[in-house]
Amino acid sequence: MKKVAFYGKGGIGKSTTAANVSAALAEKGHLVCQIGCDPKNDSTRLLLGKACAQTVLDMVRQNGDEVTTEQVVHTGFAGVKCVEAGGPEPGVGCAGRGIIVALEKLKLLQAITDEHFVLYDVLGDVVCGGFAVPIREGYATDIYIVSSGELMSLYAANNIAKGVARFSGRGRARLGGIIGNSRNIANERELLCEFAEKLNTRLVAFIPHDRSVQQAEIRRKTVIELAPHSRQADVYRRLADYIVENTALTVPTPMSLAELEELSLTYG
Amino acid sequence: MKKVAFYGKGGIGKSTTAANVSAALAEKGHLVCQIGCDPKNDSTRLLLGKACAQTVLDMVRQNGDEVTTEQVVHTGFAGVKCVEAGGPEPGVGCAGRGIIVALEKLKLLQAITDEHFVLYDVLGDVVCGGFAVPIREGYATDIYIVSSGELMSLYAANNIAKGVARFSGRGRARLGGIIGNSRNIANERELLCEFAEKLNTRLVAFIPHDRSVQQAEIRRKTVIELAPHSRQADVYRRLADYIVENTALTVPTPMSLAELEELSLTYG
Ligand SMILES: Nc1ncnc2c1ncn2[C@@H]1O[C@H](COP(=O)(O)OP(=O)(O)O)[C@@H](O)[C@H]1O
Ligand SMILES: Nc1ncnc2c1ncn2[C@@H]1O[C@H](COP(=O)(O)OP(=O)(O)O)[C@@H](O)[C@H]1O
Ligand code: SF4
Ligand SMILES: [Mg+2]
Ligand SMILES: [Mg+2]
Repeated sequence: MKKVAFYGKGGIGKSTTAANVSAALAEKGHLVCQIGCDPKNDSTRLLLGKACAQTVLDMVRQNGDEVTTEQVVHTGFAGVKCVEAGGPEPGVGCAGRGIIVALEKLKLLQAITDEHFVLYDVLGDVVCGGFAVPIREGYATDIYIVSSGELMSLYAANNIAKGVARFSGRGRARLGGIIGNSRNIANERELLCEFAEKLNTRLVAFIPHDRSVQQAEIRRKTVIELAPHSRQADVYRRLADYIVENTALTVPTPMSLAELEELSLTYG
Repeated sequence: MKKVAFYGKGGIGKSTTAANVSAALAEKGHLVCQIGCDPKNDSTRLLLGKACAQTVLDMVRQNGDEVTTEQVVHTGFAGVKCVEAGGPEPGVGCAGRGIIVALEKLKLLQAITDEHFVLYDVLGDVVCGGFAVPIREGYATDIYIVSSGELMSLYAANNIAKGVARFSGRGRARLGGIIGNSRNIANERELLCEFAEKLNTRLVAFIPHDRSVQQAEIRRKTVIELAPHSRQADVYRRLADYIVENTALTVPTPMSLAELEELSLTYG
């Protein structure tokens, strides 16, 4: 079982990319489970065709010890298993708490056993509390950071790299690469390439900003489902193949803020 | 003393807007203190001309009970007092913890007494732990949410509104308005106007996306300092005046995700 996590700034494209990669893997015959760990609770929306109505935290609050696997693991496009961790209301408790509760409950239920791939989709604006758990507690071993060339996104990516580096002694999480998701910034690919190298990893994909993504999203589908013969679908398939075969996992070397700004100015 | 907080999605323009508003207020003769409550620790960068070297959490870790006001309150452009809460390393503890520690320490030191305005600049991606404290514990009474017309930004703004509504019974925090910070989205001003009304508040400013902001940022200054006669400087001054005089504070009425998406589709 390969245990992958996609981290990145909120809104950068983690869920869209994750859902398309999950769909591509399932299309090839792999058994896949995607687990959303983001307060937006919509990681699996493009696979289920709707927002998940039963997060793990919802079910735990409602049914306590009576929670069953069927209540929290839903089946989506191409048979992809879909889980949404859930979390507390804004202003209440810890936004990452849903993740902690969900991952422990899934472990207890032995809900994920035969899958070839588990893909965690995790918010990376703040790498604290529950959001750090997939890295810290070894739920994920292959960490990919989704980023555009915008400074705000690189800043978050660098912080996630700090988290991976911090726990590399204790856990098994390593950085598999940077997944570029374009926002049409000037010299974006080159910028992301150099950023990845400075972090002791590499740019493993550069996903174009493409209208097909919005068109599919409005219909609550992945590009793999709506436009299977499109070039964008092939980009996601190539990324899926890369993740399957990638064994070049590293301990990242995060950079200073000054280096980040300088990098941004060089290419911008 | 008017206690204002700017909330909003990370990267949406809170610090830039806050620093320019603080500078505008100070220019008019007000005594202002700006307190950064964001793990980026750069809220006051445009007022100090550099990143704050001594956050409150840094000083508490280093000096414990020996922390003095002078160590944590720094003076910037036009005499604006600058404080940076600070926070733990990525992956460690609670990202909001710096805010909790900082606000209690400032209260203990009686560090902010004569100011006419205190302006909290707070991350709004996750409204939990320390990030909820300015709303929940009444450190701020006038909450403004900085937002563009992008769905991701509106989603965060709506969550912040949920936090304000939640604690309106217990604390004194109320919503003063939405500060539009343009990302050049189609029909953005109209979209933000309707969004604000649905939230039971109003759009109190619509700040153009302007090159002068980047030009000033590269020099680590506010537009008020670098281009005092520009139109953009006047936009910030008008917003500062509005905040001084605004007494129309409301309990927000957050919307559902479906309503948010529909709003976004209507104008997009
Ligand atoms: N390659 C892309 N091209 C165009 N739009 C994209 C692309 N990737 C993501 N998006 C859009 O960006 C928005 C945020 O994506 P999402 O996957 O929800 O981000 P996250 O999960 O990181 O918060 C969505 O509206 C999505 O359709
Ligand atoms: N009105 C604007 N026009 C152009 N650029 C802006 C504007 N407001 C903010 N920015 C830029 O957007 C980026 C993020 O702004 P910042 O204030 O740091 O966001 P936040 O504090 O919300 O994280 C900065 O590079 C800033 O210069
Ligand atoms: S640990 Fe992180 S997610 Fe949990 S309350 Fe603190 S800031 Fe929020
Ligand atoms: Mg997501
Ligand atoms: Mg900021």
